Amino acid sequence: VILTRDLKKEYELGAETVRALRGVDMQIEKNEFVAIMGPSGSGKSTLLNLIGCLDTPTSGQYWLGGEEVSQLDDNELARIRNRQIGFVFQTFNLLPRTTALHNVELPLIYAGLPAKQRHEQAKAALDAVGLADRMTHHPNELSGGERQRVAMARALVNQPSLLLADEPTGNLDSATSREIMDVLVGLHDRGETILLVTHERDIAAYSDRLITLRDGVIETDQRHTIG
Amino acid sequence: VILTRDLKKEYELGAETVRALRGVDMQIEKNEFVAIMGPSGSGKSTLLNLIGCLDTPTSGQYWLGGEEVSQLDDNELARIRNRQIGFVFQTFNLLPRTTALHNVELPLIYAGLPAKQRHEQAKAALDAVGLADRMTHHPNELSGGERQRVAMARALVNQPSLLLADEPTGNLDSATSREIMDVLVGLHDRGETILLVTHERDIAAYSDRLITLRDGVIETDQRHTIG
Ligand SMILES: Nc1ncnc2c1ncn2[C@@H]1O[C@H](COP(=O)(O)OP(=O)(O)OP(=O)(O)O)[C@@H](O)[C@H]1O
Ligand SMILES: Nc1ncnc2c1ncn2[C@@H]1O[C@H](COP(=O)(O)OP(=O)(O)OP(=O)(O)O)[C@@H](O)[C@H]1O
Ligand SMILES: [Mg+2]
Ligand SMILES: [Mg+2]
Repeated sequence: VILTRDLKKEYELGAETVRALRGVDMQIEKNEFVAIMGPSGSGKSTLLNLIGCLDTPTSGQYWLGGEEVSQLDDNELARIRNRQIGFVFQTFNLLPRTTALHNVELPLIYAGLPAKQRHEQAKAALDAVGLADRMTHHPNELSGGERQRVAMARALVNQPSLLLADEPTGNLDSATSREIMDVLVGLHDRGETILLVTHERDIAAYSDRLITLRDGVIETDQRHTIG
Repeated sequence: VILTRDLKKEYELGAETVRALRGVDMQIEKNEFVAIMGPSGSGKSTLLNLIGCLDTPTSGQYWLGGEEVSQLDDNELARIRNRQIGFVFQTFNLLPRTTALHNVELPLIYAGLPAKQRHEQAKAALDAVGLADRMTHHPNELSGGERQRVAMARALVNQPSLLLADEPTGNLDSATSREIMDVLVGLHDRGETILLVTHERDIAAYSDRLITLRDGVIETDQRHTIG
């Protein structure tokens, strides 16, 4: 479902060129559960943003569900992002001036769902991440781990077929992390394809394949031999 | 150096009262290295913000260096925050429109240092966290872990006697986390008092005492028996 060939991303900053991705070849099948690890600054978020159609590569090709993404127009990209892809950002990116519930409703508003159904689906998503009693809070009235879970609920509320999660448990204690990973395992059992960037081996262990990045290239790519 | 008695913090949200801290008694001596752990939402950031004079308690008392903090006026509080306390925020709180270097210089500008000395001290702080080659980047041109390290550099640049760090390694791979913790161990060896909130046992293991919170109260408070 995901295929990249020699994917590169470079940033020009004045006289400096930062080569965040230096040629990534990656192939992910439907219903895989892939963990991505690597040092700080190795290009993980950059790669995830390209996969999630949030950014465009400097060069190289990317096919999503068989379609070459650089050939799609903005409307098609927006529709794919809204319907097929759920994204949990490393910095959450919640709207600060509205409630957790409304933040989670946003993808459903975009998808055109009627209000009653939106409400119920958003409430269910918040309940699944343990935040049933925090729905009316604004982001600045939530703890770091609570904000991170709102970001997860928002990514899942539209029941996307592809979930991209950038360090979704960085602000969670181990018990809450396990709850969130159980949600992801449940989704994976029901057919979801999941790419998860993490710094923690315990979290990576939930996946069935581990890709490591270093300096903008893939260093290792292994299926786990232990169930 | 830190003494709290029955510290409470409550938030009023419409009809709801959130009791974030429900009576915390804590005593921290000079040069201690204390880790604080606990479930998401248990009150760790709330407690750290009170200790760092960034917020005021609903009730209870807090003495810092022998002075009752609620008796201090705003100027004295601001001076304490700038000179004595370094704070690493869970959400970094960097100024988005300026460089990493300038972000780290801010406490030194406030302290009235001349430009040349400010520059050198800020560069040294960024170098200590491995970001010598990222000084001219703005926060949105940095990875999650790089932003987290800029926040650490800014907290240390004024050489405060008390460092409060709210999950300073949540976005770092293990090798980079070890580098950052080595910086903290070095500071501790030179007399620094450190309170560090973390969700990771490996990081808490660097401290010599562990306090755990649950539902706004201290659940356990133990010195580590293993060196
Ligand atoms: N807009 C930008 N301009 C310049 N450089 C950038 C920009 N965005 C990211 N970078 C650089 O590209 C590199 C890769 O960034 P990326 O965010 O992908 O790293 P990462 O692997 O996600 O790191 P972390 O684990 O710290 O989150 C970093 O060194 C960063 O400084
Ligand atoms: N301004 C606020 N208004 C209402 N409730 C708040 C506010 N700020 C925090 N809270 C609530 O207080 C509780 C404690 O928050 P705090 O940020 O201290 O938790 P924490 O232990 O740091 O959690 P985490 O590990 O997730 O960062 C949370 O349940 C949160 O929802
Ligand atoms: Mg990242
Ligand atoms: Mg917190």
